Amino acid sequence: AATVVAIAAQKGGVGKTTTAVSLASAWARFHGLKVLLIDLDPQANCALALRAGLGEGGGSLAEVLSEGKGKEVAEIAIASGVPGLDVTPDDPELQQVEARLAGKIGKELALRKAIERSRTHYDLIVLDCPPHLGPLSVNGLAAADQVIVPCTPSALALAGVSGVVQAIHEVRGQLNPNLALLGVVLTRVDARNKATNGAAMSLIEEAFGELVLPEKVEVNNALAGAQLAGQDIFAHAPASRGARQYMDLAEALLTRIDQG
Amino acid sequence: AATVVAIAAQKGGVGKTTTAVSLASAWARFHGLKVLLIDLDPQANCALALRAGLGEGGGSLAEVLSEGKGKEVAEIAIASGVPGLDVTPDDPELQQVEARLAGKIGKELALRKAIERSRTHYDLIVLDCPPHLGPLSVNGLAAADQVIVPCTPSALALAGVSGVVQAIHEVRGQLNPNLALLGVVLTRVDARNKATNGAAMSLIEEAFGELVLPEKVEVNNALAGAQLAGQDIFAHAPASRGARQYMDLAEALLTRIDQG
Ligand SMILES: Nc1ncnc2c1ncn2[C@@H]1O[C@H](COP(=O)(O)OP(=O)(O)OP(=O)(O)O)[C@@H](O)[C@H]1O
Ligand SMILES: Nc1ncnc2c1ncn2[C@@H]1O[C@H](COP(=O)(O)OP(=O)(O)OP(=O)(O)O)[C@@H](O)[C@H]1O
Ligand SMILES: [Mg+2]
Ligand SMILES: [Mg+2]
Repeated sequence: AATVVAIAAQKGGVGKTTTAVSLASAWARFHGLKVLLIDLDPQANCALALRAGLGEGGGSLAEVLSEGKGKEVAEIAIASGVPGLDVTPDDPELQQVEARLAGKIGKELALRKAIERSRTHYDLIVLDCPPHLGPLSVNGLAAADQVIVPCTPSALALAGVSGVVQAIHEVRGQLNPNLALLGVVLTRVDARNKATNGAAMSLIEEAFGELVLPEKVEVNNALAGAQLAGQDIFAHAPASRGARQYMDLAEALLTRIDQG
Repeated sequence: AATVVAIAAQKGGVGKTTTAVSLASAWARFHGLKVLLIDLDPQANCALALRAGLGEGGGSLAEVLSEGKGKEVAEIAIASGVPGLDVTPDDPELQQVEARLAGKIGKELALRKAIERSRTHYDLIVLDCPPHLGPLSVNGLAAADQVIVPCTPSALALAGVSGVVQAIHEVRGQLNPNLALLGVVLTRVDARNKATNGAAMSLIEEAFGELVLPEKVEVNNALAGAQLAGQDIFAHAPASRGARQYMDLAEALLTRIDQG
């Protein structure tokens, strides 16, 4: 059955989507794994980032989550254009799901139920979470086995990490005893600006110690360019530093997941 | 009575907070205006960004918004350390307010009611919105006179702008006929990477034409450094390009607000 990996961070713009799409693509492309990428953010940035190769059809993630009729996410996902990688399509109804789930009993387990059978079809399920700890992110944490927390070298992003760590703690205690924090990944690290960067990075390492993974992702325009082109980084710019660093991160994480 | 300016964008990390704090500070410091900065994001990044000079005391924004007891935001705000600028303090309870407001009738007008008398104490009220169009952002739009939409030169940020424009349209039609879109501000523009930047910026200008304000804000490390130091950019690095560009933007916006 698939390992479920949530990419979660309270802060906006720290590279959750870039990390989710790049890791999912690397695992599919370079490790021959069958991967499902579930976009829990109503803004549907995963589908946008992969739009050049997106398949046809698919169904409504909102319907799967809110109707509890035993429908599976696997049934509504579409081909991403990356061999071995499926992704959930854009669904404008997902915006309403947060409000609807807010009032329901057992609301936090909607996603977990909706991937029960999907897990048999994939080796990995990657969850891209929205930038706030609402019902959709909590569903992600309740359905996950592992959590990766992207964090940029900045005061505001650092402050957001404790919120997610706290949420993981609560979800583990109340809903999902297996939930593990795989680590904090430093993203958008500006190699050129060691001064400000360095100060923030030291604070993050002081605060989170060995939770901070050694593999970092530096600022590399190819990563933004790939999304503009609607392709994963490995199709768009395979020799770029962004591609190499996400490839290295993907490999290191697989090792940790298998050992964990 | 104060003009209420909302800084709103669906996308995370496009500089809503940096823009809200910098504009509020510039208006207070350089135009002798009395400004109130209301942080509608439970992550309380405004207070964090100004923490070195933050005053004591203050009250709960969550309580003001959810209890409807006629309490005003002005009553719970504190000194920011920037002369003439007050800010709402961190309030962990704000996280619950989104869920609580989700079910209530008239929930979208909680903030508007809570600043009715506050408006007489200030020249400008600036609203920093969270990165999703939930009850708190909608409250911001329903209470505002003008909206500024920060946008970075990227495919994902561009896609988010239409969501906010649509929300402004709906709020204007149903709740707040005076609401005006002041403009889209290009932020975190990387002067060094004209290629990828340029492509995204052309798309944004094509999509939004004269809505895109001529005053841009380029990537400047001093802006992130100021937040790490807990000071506004004008105290932290008054000669920096980030300070100059936010000063210019603040001046240009005042002219547009007065004419509009
Ligand atoms: N290492 C990097 N180098 C250059 N650009 C990057 C890098 N990582 C992310 N970006 C760009 O930064 C922006 C924000 O990244 P992304 O959308 O992945 O963050 P996010 O955390 O998912 O944001 P949100 O909170 O809105 O969901 C995007 O335009 C993306 O292309
Ligand atoms: N022009 C700039 N130059 C350099 N860094 C910047 C600039 N604008 C913003 N930043 C940095 O980028 C990060 C994101 O900015 P900010 O927090 O203001 O965005 P936001 O839209 O409020 O994010 P969120 O969606 O999480 O509320 C911060 O660390 C900030 O310091
Ligand atoms: Mg995202
Ligand atoms: Mg913010």
